[in-house]
Amino acid sequence: EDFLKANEKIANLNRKMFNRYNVKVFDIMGSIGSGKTTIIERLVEILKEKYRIGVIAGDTSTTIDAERISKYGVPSIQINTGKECHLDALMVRKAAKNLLRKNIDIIFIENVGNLICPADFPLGAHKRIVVVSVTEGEYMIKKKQDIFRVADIGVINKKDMAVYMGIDINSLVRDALEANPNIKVVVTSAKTGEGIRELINLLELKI
Amino acid sequence: EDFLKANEKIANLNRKMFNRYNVKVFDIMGSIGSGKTTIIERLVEILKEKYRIGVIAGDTSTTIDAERISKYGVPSIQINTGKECHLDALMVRKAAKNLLRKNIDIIFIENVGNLICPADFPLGAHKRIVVVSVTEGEYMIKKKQDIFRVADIGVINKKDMAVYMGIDINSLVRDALEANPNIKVVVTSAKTGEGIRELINLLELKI
Ligand SMILES: Nc1nc2c(ncn2[C@@H]2O[C@H](COP(=O)(O)OP(=O)(O)OP(=O)(O)O)[C@@H](O)[C@H]2O)c(=O)[nH]1
Ligand SMILES: Nc1nc2c(ncn2[C@@H]2O[C@H](COP(=O)(O)OP(=O)(O)OP(=O)(O)O)[C@@H](O)[C@H]2O)c(=O)[nH]1
Ligand SMILES: [Mg+2]
Ligand SMILES: [Mg+2]
Repeated sequence: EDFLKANEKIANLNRKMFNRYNVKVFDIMGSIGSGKTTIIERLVEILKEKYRIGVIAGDTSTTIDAERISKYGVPSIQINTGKECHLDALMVRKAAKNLLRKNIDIIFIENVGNLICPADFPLGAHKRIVVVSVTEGEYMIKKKQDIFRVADIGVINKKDMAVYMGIDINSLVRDALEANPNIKVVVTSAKTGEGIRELINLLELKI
Repeated sequence: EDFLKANEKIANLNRKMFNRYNVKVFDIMGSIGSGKTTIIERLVEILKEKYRIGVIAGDTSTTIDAERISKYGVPSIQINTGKECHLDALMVRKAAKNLLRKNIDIIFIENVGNLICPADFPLGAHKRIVVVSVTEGEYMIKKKQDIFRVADIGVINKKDMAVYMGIDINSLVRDALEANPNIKVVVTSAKTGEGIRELINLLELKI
């Protein structure tokens, strides 16, 4: 598709720009309400001592997520995508240019809550992360292999709820590795903080 | 958009076809893992004594949902949409023609798990239902008003998990009515069966 190719070109330009500025950029994708924003809040809390962090929050509407994250004292830009079910490289390029003037080391991009659309729209990030939560059940990874194939890291969040949902977490981990044998999987509770330091290691950041 | 107009035309043809066959058709939309299939399982259990039911299950990949529902003894057709994040009227037209030969009274259509894309693609159903679950948090309805605006019924599922998640259900009900003052809201637990009979009333079906 022409618009996929066009997006890929801009994503590659974005990556070059991020490298020129020596900024590490992470594309955090995942289902609606899986815990992307809460995970970013935990990452910012732990990492802001050591890194200058900027955040780009993408959603169809509202500024809820950028407002939540900015309470942790980092510049946060909200992008509203309207009817589009994913961020694209051009939207991110414009927002990133804004952040890059602030002498930033890391950019966390929160993608639109959707387990389908973002897969085919790389943003130029150094790593792509996909977040699902145990409360979505046992089938979502089997059903949505495409997004796991393009992700470097898979996060299975809301570990603290697995017992109430009767969910076998090991089975979810297996599903992720079956979709993508190269994916690195981490199980987290953004609520308790469990697994967040392991996630930071997978992002190749230091505490 | 031309493809939106084209879909609307086929949706209207579908509605006429359903009316000719005297079949009531329900488009069940909602976020991934919100409980659409489990709700359909509960509806089939209760209603199959009184109604001949057929089911169309839409998903990007796998036959998991159609297989689950067919265990309840009703004809179930799986549609795989590939990269498309929503069913469309043409896909449904073909599957429905298959079911209509079986002297059916009701068709439940399970749409692809997605809180964005299905909004703009009516299928010709008599009622559109959107399902979210309390485990997605407190913001998803505020963020996704478009899909609530096109829905006749809003279901807030996994009521049994609200206490563990610390979610105020009344606040979610208010959000749905704020997005669409005409929507009928029902709170359910597809796990315990709570609220399912109330949903059946809203579907204007008899037990
Ligand atoms: N129990 C539990 N709840 C969590 C956890 N992580 C997030 N939540 C809750 O889940 C809900 C959704 O979390 P968010 O961080 O807003 O999810 P999100 O992926 O950013 O959602 P969208 O941006 O709307 O797609 C909120 O009520 C959070 O408090 C967790 O590990 N355990
Ligand atoms: N605790 C609880 N779990 C539920 C409830 N309804 C569904 N579930 C569970 O939630 C998970 C997802 O349910 P499904 O019915 O598969 O959800 P779905 O909306 O059909 O999912 P997709 O078709 O993949 O989008 C499963 O583990 C269900 O057992 C409920 O009311 N309470
Ligand atoms: Mg968020
Ligand atoms: Mg389902």
